[in-house]
Formats: sequence, structure tokens, C-alpha cells
Amino acid sequence: RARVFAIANQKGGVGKTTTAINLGTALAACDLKVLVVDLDPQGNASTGFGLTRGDRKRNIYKPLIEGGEVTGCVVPTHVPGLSLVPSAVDLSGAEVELAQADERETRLRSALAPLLGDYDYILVDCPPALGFLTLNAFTAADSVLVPLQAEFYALEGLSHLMRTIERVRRAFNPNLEIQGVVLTMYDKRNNLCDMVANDVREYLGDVVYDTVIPRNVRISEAPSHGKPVLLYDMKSTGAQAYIKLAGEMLRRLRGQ
Amino acid sequence: RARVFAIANQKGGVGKTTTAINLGTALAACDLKVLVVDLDPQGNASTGFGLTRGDRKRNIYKPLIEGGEVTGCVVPTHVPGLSLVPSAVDLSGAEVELAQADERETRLRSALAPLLGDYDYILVDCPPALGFLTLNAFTAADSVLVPLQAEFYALEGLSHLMRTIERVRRAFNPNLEIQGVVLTMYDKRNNLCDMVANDVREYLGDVVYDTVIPRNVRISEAPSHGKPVLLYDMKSTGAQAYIKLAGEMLRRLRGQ
Ligand SMILES: Nc1ncnc2c1ncn2[C@@H]1O[C@H](COP(=O)(O)OP(=O)(O)OP(=O)(O)O)[C@@H](O)[C@H]1O
Ligand SMILES: Nc1ncnc2c1ncn2[C@@H]1O[C@H](COP(=O)(O)OP(=O)(O)OP(=O)(O)O)[C@@H](O)[C@H]1O
Ligand SMILES: [Mg+2]
Ligand SMILES: [Mg+2]
Repeated sequence: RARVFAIANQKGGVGKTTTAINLGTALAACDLKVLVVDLDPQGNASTGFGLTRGDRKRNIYKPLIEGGEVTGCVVPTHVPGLSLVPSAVDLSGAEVELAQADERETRLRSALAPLLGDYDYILVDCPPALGFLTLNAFTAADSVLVPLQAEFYALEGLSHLMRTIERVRRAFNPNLEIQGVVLTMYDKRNNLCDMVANDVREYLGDVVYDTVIPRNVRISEAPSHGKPVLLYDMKSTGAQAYIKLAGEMLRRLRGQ
Repeated sequence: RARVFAIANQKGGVGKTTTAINLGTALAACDLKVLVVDLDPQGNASTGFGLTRGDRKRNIYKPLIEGGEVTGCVVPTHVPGLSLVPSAVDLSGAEVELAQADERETRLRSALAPLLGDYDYILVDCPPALGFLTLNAFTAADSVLVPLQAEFYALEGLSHLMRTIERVRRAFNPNLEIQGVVLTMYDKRNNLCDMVANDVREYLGDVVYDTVIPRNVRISEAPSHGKPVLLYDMKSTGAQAYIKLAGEMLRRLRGQ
């Protein structure tokens, strides 16, 4: 049975999509079967895997909104062992469309149920908000992985994110855990990063991963080539950090 | 009568809040009366001006959702000539709450109407989405200022943003213009920035501001001191860039 991760943080631009793509790729490189679900209307994860607009005709929208069959919406990527359910621009209207519907929060959980036997890990890339789409991801997930940019505004939103996870645990998903917090775009020369890192480790202890993702220009170049950084430049510090992160995650999961 | 700007981009972390705070401060430094409206449930603009959680008891929520009086929700800041309407965490539930209500899109425009005579400029900081809150900002605004990080994913979302502005222009606000696109977090040593800048200037021409905001660590340090970078470190390249941006904007507005 697949373990499902929601990759979430309502703060924008903290590395959610970059983590979904590259952690997913690093896990697939360990011979694990991985599915990435792009739940962000922006569709950056779909782009990061090289999908054109035309490749997204089948996507997460129908299974989520109309309860359609999801298996037919899974597409292969250039990464061996990693498949994707693409996003759709229409997702941005989903919150209002389902405002009065029943079981709003459990739609993604039902949609993913038939796929759980086919994968080892399912990573859900969330939009920068704590609305309907992210709440669906929290209800469908076993745990939440929180990418956190080591900046002041990003730190500010953490307590609100933790309270929301607690609310979902009580109302819809009693097993929901926090998989961990991963510091991203970390610049060793910048005191602010150290300050934020110390604050977060004091506040959350070993929930914060030891592995830190450094700011690395190869990471931001890779999406324009439609490839994860592990395929674009395997030797870069960014690719190596995501390989290390996958290793630490697997150790933590075994240790549990 | 105040000119109202929506500072918007659905891509997260591109410098919307940083631009609202620092462009607002630079305009106030030119002896103009400025109001910043924090329409993002994260409340980063309120934090960036040094407001604690306790200072936000009166905020944009009631005027927006219940049609309450907005004048009493305006608070002063440390910046002479610049006031703020703080954000509220409850804003994140607004979209569903008003899903069936009448005149959903014109709530902010009605709420701001009584203030138009008191200010020269009103800047509305938007959340990273094209949902109810940002659509309200587009309907209330005279023009949209688009901060754009010079990265590949940020470029991808631009056409969707432009289409949404066009839709609002047709349905709710025929006068809505694009004030301009401002390149942010620009790193001259990074070829990707030049590539994206060339692409955007080719696609949009002189809608793109000449002034570029460089990546500058003093900008990201300022929020932890509750001050705009112009007050935190006036001599920094970041502060100087926002002063230049205010100058270019005023020239463009006079030229119109
Ligand atoms: N470690 C890194 N080093 C350099 N650039 C990075 C790094 N991680 C992410 N980026 C770049 O920073 C930008 C933001 O990252 P990304 O889009 O993954 O964040 P996000 O949280 O998914 O954003 P959103 O909130 O819009 O969904 C992207 O342009 C990405 O390429
Ligand atoms: N020019 C700059 N140089 C360095 N850091 C910057 C610059 N502009 C913004 N930042 C930092 O980058 C992060 C993102 O900026 P900001 O929060 O203003 O973006 P945003 O678009 O408002 O994000 P969101 O989508 O979450 O609302 C913040 O931590 C901010 O301090
Ligand atoms: Mg993303
Ligand atoms: Mg912001």
C-alpha cells in the first residue's frame, strides 16, 4: 500500500513543487514506484516534468470534482518508475463549485484509493493556500512534508499551518502526521537563514530534517528544460541534497 | 481621488508583499498619502509594518464580508503618511462563505469607496491565487502592478494572469489597466534572469518597468524588524531600487 504525502505550505514560493519533483525523482531512483499528483492550478509540477499544455487533457480535475476514474489520468514521465497525474487550470474554480457539495474534503482520498496498490509513494503538490485543494490533500495523506524557506515571513505562517493540520486530524483524518519540515533555498552566507533555522529547530525539534536544500541555480534552471534537477545535472549540490533527503526520509520511515 | 493598485501574481513568493510595503513607503516619502490594504490571509504586509497579532483586531474582514465601516479599520504605521488596513486569518474562509452571495466580486470596491478622497494611492497586497480575494482587488482597482520573479515557473503563469485581468475588465471593471510588470529578486550573475527578462520584454514591451529590483539580503531582513527596507537600511541596493521604482511609476502616471 502506497504511503501518501501532502507537500504543503500556504506561504508562496518556498519550494513545494521543486521538492515534489526532485524528492519524487530521488525516491524513484531507489527503485521505488512513485506517483506525483499535481493539485496546483498553476501546473508547475506538470511543467517541471516536461508536459506541454496538450499533454494535460486527462488530469486530476474530473476524478476530484466529478468522481471520475483516476487510473486513466496517470501519465508516464521521463523518470523511470515515476508517473504523474497532471493539473488543470479549472482547479482554481473548484472551491466555489463544491462549496455546497457533500463530502467536499474527502474527494481526493476517494479518487486516489484505486491507485494505492500500484505505488510505494504518492506525493501531492499543493497550491500556496489552506483552502479546499490543500485540505483535500491533508485528508488523503498519511503525512505532511513542509518545505520551509529560511526567511522571516515563511516562519510566521508555520503555526497557522500546524493548527490546520491538527484541525484536519480531528475532523477527517485521525492518522495524519507531520512527516517533517525541510529547510529550502538555504544560503550559508546569510545570517538570516541560520537565525530562522535555529528558531525552527527550537520550536519543532527533530521534526526538522537534518538535510537542508541549498540555494542552487541548477535547481531553478531545470524546469525550463522540463526535467528534474537529478536528470538535468546530477552532480549539482541541489540534486545531491535531494538524494540525501530521500535517504533521510526512508531511514525515518524505517525507524518508525 | 485615490488611484487604486492591485499588487498581484498567482505565483507564490515573487515579491508581492515586499513590493506593496516598500513601493508604498517610497511613495509616502514623496509626500503622498498612501494606504496599504492587506488582503492576504497570511498577513505578511501587516507583519512587515510591525503590527502584532493584537493590533489586527480591526481589519479588512468585516468591511469585505459584512459590508461594515472601513474607516475605523485603518491603522497608522511607523511610516509618516502611510496607513494600513490589516489582514485577518479568517479571510481564508471568505471564498466559501460568499460562494452563493450577491455581488461577490464588488465587495472590496464598495468597502474602499469612502476612503478614496483621503489618499493619493491605495495599494492592495493580494494572496498567491486568482480566487475571490484577488478578483475583488481587480474589481476595486484602477490598475494592476505585477511583481515577477525572473524564474521559469513565474513566467509560465503570466498569460493566465493576463487572461484573468481581461475577464475582469469585461465583466466588472472596464477601466482596469495593467500598470506594469516589475522584475524582482534579480541576480545579474544568473543567466536565467537575463533569459526570462528578455522573454518578458519581448512579450510585453514597455509594460515592463525599466527599474529592476535586485536580490538584496537587507530586503529579507527588514520584516523581522517590522520595518520597510527604506527605514531599516535606506542606503541598501534594495531600498534604492524601490525609490527608483516609485519615481518611474510617478513619471509613467504623469505621462499618461
Ligand atoms: N533550492 C533552490 N535553489 C534555487 N532555486 C530554487 C530552489 N528551490 C526552488 N527554487 C526556485 O524558486 C522558485 C520557487 O520554488 P517553487 O516554485 O518550487 O515553490 P512553490 O512553493 O512550489 O511555489 P508556489 O507557492 O507558487 O507553488 C522556483 O522558480 C524554483 O525554481
Ligand atoms: N529583492 C529581494 N531580495 C531578497 N529577498 C527578497 C526580495 N524580495 C522579496 N524577498 C524575500 O523573498 C520572500 C518572498 O517575498 P514576498 O513574501 O514579498 O513574496 P509574495 O509574492 O508576497 O509571497 P506570497 O505569494 O506568499 O504572498 C520573502 O521572504 C521576502 O523577504
Ligand atoms: Mg508550487
Ligand atoms: Mg505576500
